[in-house]
Parts: sequence; structure tokens; C-alpha cells
Amino acid sequence: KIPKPAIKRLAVYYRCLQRMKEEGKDKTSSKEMAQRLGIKACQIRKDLSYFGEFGKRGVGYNIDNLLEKLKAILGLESVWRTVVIGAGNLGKAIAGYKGIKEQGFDIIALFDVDRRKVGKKVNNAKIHHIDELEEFVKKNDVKIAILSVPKEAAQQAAEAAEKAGVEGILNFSPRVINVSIPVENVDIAVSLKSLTFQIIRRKGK
Amino acid sequence: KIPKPAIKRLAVYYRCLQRMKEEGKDKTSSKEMAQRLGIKACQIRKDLSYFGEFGKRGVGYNIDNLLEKLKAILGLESVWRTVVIGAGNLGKAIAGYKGIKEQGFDIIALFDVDRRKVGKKVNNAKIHHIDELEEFVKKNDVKIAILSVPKEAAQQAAEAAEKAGVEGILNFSPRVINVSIPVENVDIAVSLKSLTFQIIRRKGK
Ligand SMILES: NC(=O)c1ccc[n+]([C@@H]2O[C@H](COP(=O)([O-])OP(=O)(O)OC[C@H]3O[C@@H](n4cnc5c(N)ncnc54)[C@H](O)[C@@H]3O)[C@@H](O)[C@H]2O)c1
Ligand SMILES: NC(=O)c1ccc[n+]([C@@H]2O[C@H](COP(=O)([O-])OP(=O)(O)OC[C@H]3O[C@@H](n4cnc5c(N)ncnc54)[C@H](O)[C@@H]3O)[C@@H](O)[C@H]2O)c1
Repeated sequence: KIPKPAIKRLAVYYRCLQRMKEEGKDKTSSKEMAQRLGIKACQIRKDLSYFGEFGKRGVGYNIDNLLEKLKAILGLESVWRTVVIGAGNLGKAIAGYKGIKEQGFDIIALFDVDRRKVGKKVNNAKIHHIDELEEFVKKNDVKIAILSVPKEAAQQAAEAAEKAGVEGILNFSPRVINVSIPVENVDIAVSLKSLTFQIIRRKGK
Repeated sequence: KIPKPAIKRLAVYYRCLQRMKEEGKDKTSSKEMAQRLGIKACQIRKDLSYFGEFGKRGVGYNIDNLLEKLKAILGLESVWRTVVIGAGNLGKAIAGYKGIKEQGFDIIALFDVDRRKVGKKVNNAKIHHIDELEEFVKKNDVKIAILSVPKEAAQQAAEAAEKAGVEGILNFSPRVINVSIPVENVDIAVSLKSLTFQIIRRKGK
């Protein structure tokens, strides 16, 4: 069993390797990755060894080979069709986030209760009314729903997404969601606390 | 040295304990927290033991005591004055995120290059022109800057925040920022990959 923080680091390594490939590199080392990411080289070697990737001492890792392996582990071989529920400030920022498609997530529609927003587009994805969610998810084989609705509406929106047939939910609302499919929570307050801990530790030195 | 993922979990425990206190509870157990959070009870006990918090077998933990300890560790005893740089969709969603103040972060202003936005308010915080950043940070003892500017503007905005005197940066732009103060990166693509890994693992069972 691979610890969840290691999975998140693998996603970060994947991103880094993609950038190296764009720069025309074909080989790298844990040392070079460590310099680029600010993660210890021994941590990178340990994480990659979870998947039998040991690299050759002195030669390092073949970038294409690592990308292929990581693609399979992270489920990026295919594109995950994704919708955003709640087309407010946050929903529009997420749907407008360029580069998320090359990471394997294609945001193909947004949904909202506000009829004034219906028909508008964000980065080519149209805003639909929430009543069309079930039909749209089934017709377009949507796998992921991102929740960016107000706190009070989140549980109901999650249940509607589950009933429509999505396989996972990315939840931005500040409450725990109870459904039977996987839910990943995002809360910037948690990232901010990680930041303040680093600030305090640095001042203490 | 406490691993970073443990810090993030402590922030999640802090949030959970605050909610329990709001419900009028004064004691809890790792088992009860585990049920609420979907984190293993043994993981919770291990994380709290980093700070000498062992709880009494059968009695559990005193919620006020845990909150006090966590507050000190996570640097939440005081409020961290925070600004948002980039008052677009994402910046407005962050400044409008209710409940972040009770987590210890007070977003007191936003900054933007677009003069048409200057003077507007988001959740009581005014939008200023980016040229006023340095004077505002010094005058109001601002500690944290949140970057929600386009990718091309991120490094320059980070340097301006560092020069103005902030102590840490929360970076949403999809690029690595080089400054000498702590930077915490947020990327929903990483959270989405953690979600797809859980979806695949669940389907494989
Ligand atoms: N987790 C984080 O770090 C974080 C950061 C910022 C904001 N937030 C949260 O994200 C949410 C959205 O924030 P925002 O600034 O975009 O708010 P917003 O008010 O701008 O947008 C909310 C949108 O949801 C729509 N909506 C309401 N009920 C709905 C329903 N049942 N189904 C579909 N759509 C519905 C509204 O019409 C509106 O367009 C809030 O809950 C906020 O607390 C979380
Ligand atoms: N990390 C993530 O998960 C995530 C998610 C969504 C969006 N994003 C990123 O967040 C950023 C903002 O997204 P958005 O949807 O709000 O974009 P947006 O275009 O709506 O907002 C950007 C704002 O920044 C302002 N700006 C530009 N240059 C500036 C500068 N030098 N100083 C101050 N302000 C400046 C613009 O005037 C605009 O108001 C983008 O870089 C996007 O890629 C990241």
C-alpha cells in the first residue's frame, strides 16, 4: 500500500518530468529532480522504488520510461472527463485553469442553479442548468465532478453527482461530504497552516 | 523533524476539533476523530504523540487542551495578516472564502494591475493597485501573500511581495517560484491525481 503523500509527490514528479521533456531532455537523476522540486533526492528514489524504478547508478533515469510508468500508476493513460458544479468565482477559475487538460483532466462542462449563467462559456466549456447533470454525465461518460458550490449546497450536489454516475468527487466546500464514491478534499486553510509552520520553523533557526 | 504530510493532517485535526467544540463536546478519542475524518485512528495517535499528546486510555483527549497545543504548533495563536495578489476569479474566490479568518488568516486586501478593479471590495477587503503593495505591507504588518496571477506574472509578483517584507507565499500559479522566503504550492492537478488513484484502486478491488 502506497501512502497518500507519496501519490501526491508522484503527481509532482510527473509534472516535473513533463517539463524536462519539453526542454528536450531524455535523461535525469534524483539529484537533478531534487534541485528542481526542493524535495530530498533520497525521498524521490524511495518513492520511485515503490514501482520498481531503480535507475542505474551514474546513469540515472530515462525520462520517457518514467513518464510511461507514472502515467499508468496515476491513471493518466486516458483523459478523465470532468465537470464543475457551481460556476461562481472558484468554478470559473478551475474551468479556466489552462494546462489541466495536458495533465489528463478534460473539463467539458459546468453546472449551476442560476439560470442567468446558463449558456455562457468558460474556456470553451458551457454552463448548463443543474437539472441537466444526470443526462449530461450519462451521455458523455463523465468520471469526475468538482464541487465549487456554497457549503449548504455541497452534500446535495455530491449526491446528485454520485446518482448521475461519476466515479469521484473533488470537494472544495468546507464540509465533510458523505457519499460512497471516493472524495478528495481541498482546503487552502490547510496549505496556509503548512506555510505558517515553515515560517515559524525558519524564524526559530 | 515532523514530516510535512503530518503537519497538513494536524491542520485537519484542528478544524475537526473546532467543529466538535462548536457542537458542545469537551472530550474526544482518536476513534471518534477517525470516524469523522476517514483517517486511521493509529495515524491520529501517532501524529498527536509528536507533541507529547498521549491521551488517557479509555478517557481520550480533552478538546480544549488539544486545541491549545495545536494552535501553538501551527502558529495560530495570532492572526496572520494576509493579502491576495491577482484579483481575478481565483483571487476573488479566495478572498471571499468565509471561515478562513477563524482559521487564523485575515485577508485584509487584494492587489491587481487592472485599474478598473481598483477600489472594488471582496468580502470587505479592498482591491488596491499593485504599485501600493510595498507601502501597504509595511504599514499593516502583512505576513503572507497569496499569488493568484497568471503564470507569466508570478515570479515578478513573488519578488515584489518578498521585497515588501512578507514572510511566506502561497502560490497557485503553475510554475516554480524562486524566492528566499518559504513558498507553499497549491495545484488542483495534484489533488485530482490523488483522486484518480483512489478511483482505480477501488475499481481494482
Ligand atoms: N477549499 C478552498 O480552499 C476554498 C477556497 C475558496 C472558496 N471555497 C468554497 O468554494 C465555494 C464556492 O466559492 P465561490 O467564491 O466560487 O462562490 P460563488 O458564490 O461565487 O459561487 C457559487 C456558485 O454555486 C452556485 N450554486 C449554488 N447552489 C448550487 C447548487 N445546488 N448546484 C449548482 N450550483 C449551485 C451559485 O449559483 C454560484 O454560481 C464556497 O463554498 C467557498 O466556501 C473553498
Ligand atoms: N493551482 C491551481 O490549482 C489553480 C487553479 C485555478 C487557477 N490557477 C491559476 O491561478 C491564476 C489565476 O487564475 P484566474 O482564473 O483567477 O485568472 P484571471 O485572469 O481571472 O485573474 C488574474 C488576475 O491577475 C491580474 N494580474 C495580472 N498580472 C498581474 C500582476 N503582475 N500583479 C497583480 N495582478 C496581476 C489580472 O489583472 C487579473 O485580475 C492563473 O495563473 C491560473 O493558472 C491555479
